[in-house]
Amino acid sequence: MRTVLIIGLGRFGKHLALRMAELGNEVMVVDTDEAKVEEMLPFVTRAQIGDCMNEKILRSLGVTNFDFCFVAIGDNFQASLEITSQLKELGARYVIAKADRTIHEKFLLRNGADAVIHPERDAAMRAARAYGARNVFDYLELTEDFSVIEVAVPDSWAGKSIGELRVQSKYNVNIIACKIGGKIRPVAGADYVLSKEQHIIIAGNADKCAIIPELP
Amino acid sequence: MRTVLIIGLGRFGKHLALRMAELGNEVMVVDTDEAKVEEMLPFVTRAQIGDCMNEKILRSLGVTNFDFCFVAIGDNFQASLEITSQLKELGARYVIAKADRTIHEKFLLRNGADAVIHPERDAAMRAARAYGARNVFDYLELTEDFSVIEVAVPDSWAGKSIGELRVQSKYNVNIIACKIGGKIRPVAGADYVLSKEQHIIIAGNADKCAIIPELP
Ligand SMILES: Nc1ncnc2c1ncn2[C@@H]1O[C@H](COP(=O)(O)OP(=O)(O)OP(=O)(O)O)[C@@H](O)[C@H]1O
Ligand SMILES: Nc1ncnc2c1ncn2[C@@H]1O[C@H](COP(=O)(O)OP(=O)(O)OP(=O)(O)O)[C@@H](O)[C@H]1O
Repeated sequence: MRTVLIIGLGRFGKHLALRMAELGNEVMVVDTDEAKVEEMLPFVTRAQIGDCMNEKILRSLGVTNFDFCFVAIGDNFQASLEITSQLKELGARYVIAKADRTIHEKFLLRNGADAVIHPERDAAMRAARAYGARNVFDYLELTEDFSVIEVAVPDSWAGKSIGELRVQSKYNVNIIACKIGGKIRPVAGADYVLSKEQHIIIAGNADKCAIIPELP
Repeated sequence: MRTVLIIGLGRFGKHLALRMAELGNEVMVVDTDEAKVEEMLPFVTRAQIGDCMNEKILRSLGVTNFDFCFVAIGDNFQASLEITSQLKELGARYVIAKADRTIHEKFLLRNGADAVIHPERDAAMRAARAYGARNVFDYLELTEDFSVIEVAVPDSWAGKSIGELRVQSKYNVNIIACKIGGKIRPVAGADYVLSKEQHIIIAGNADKCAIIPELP
């Protein structure tokens, strides 16, 4: 269980607060909008009306007590930047700010944000991967050199088992699941036999993963 | 390589178009805003100025030729709903619409959208998982019963190898990577020895994964 502070109850901030609370974390929310704050009262640990551009108010929140502080203000670039920077100066342990534009992201990272979330661009990147390339549906790029992707089973692999193909030792990727008829099932055995009717979900270095769709 | 139609060059639509094009797909974009369309000309296959609420214009795009059609209009609920529904009536193979609110999503799915993307809520869900629970950083829930999560190494596992612990056969999860000092490295060998300084990234059924953080 963690303690989190969420400043700003726009769509991102509100969904974040509700989900965090649902997962059993201690959630405090702050917003200038009274109606938005009142709406959250039944669901979160603490909900306060306040303008976080006001340093006194920000100080009174006791920001050092939170595991994470989120600045979920998108539209008002100045507010989001000032509040992020102020939180860090007051000793916040870890500040995550929401950005709407790439330039916004750069400023935030240079001025107190430990991490930045950019919902539209992140969603666009995922969609481009998932719907874009033939045979490859990227679920996740954990880092630039580690991915989890879904690929069609190469023809030469059909009818063979994972152990027989020596997938791990030969290609340096892990087959972690298969997808049949849209349903994903974990795969955890070397004697699992692959077939053309399924897709496999592989994990490993992005370049190593990229080899698989190219196999005969 | 796929052919995609993207209607609406807001932040999501624009990032999607650029990334899709970067990945080598054929991209056509349409927007009412001349400046936005012109900005995309160097990067995409075709860029057209047009109001997609106008059925003639929509028809002229030849929507059946595209693998995927994206309706990337968030603010104007009516426009996004009408265009989505119209695309389906004109025979579009697969329509993906962007939603800003949950009620919006429901209407879209009932009126022609094969899939809906909800950037703020999706980002909030991921952030809640990643930053919310102790010892567990959920990267991904591929389905309700398959997850990829990051956990601390249980004390009783420290100093032992993955093969020695018989992780796969005993717990039915795959250790696919480890995270040391913030960097993620793929793990693809049974003789890999675990230590307390790292986190491990495990994949498998969500209930099976949940057992791991509880181990002594
Ligand atoms: N100085 C401030 N102190 C506290 N709350 C603030 C402050 N400035 C803005 N807010 C609140 O932040 C919330 C989110 O802001 P806004 O709607 O501008 O961002 P947004 O990026 O459009 O949100 P989203 O995209 O998540 O819906 C609003 O509810 C607003 O009242
Ligand atoms: N009928 C229409 N035909 C073509 N383009 C349209 C139409 N209506 C709106 N658009 C375009 O769609 C784009 C996105 O719309 P809007 O900015 O309202 O959505 P948004 O959800 O706020 O975008 P984002 O969150 O992705 O930045 C705008 O560039 C707008 O010009």
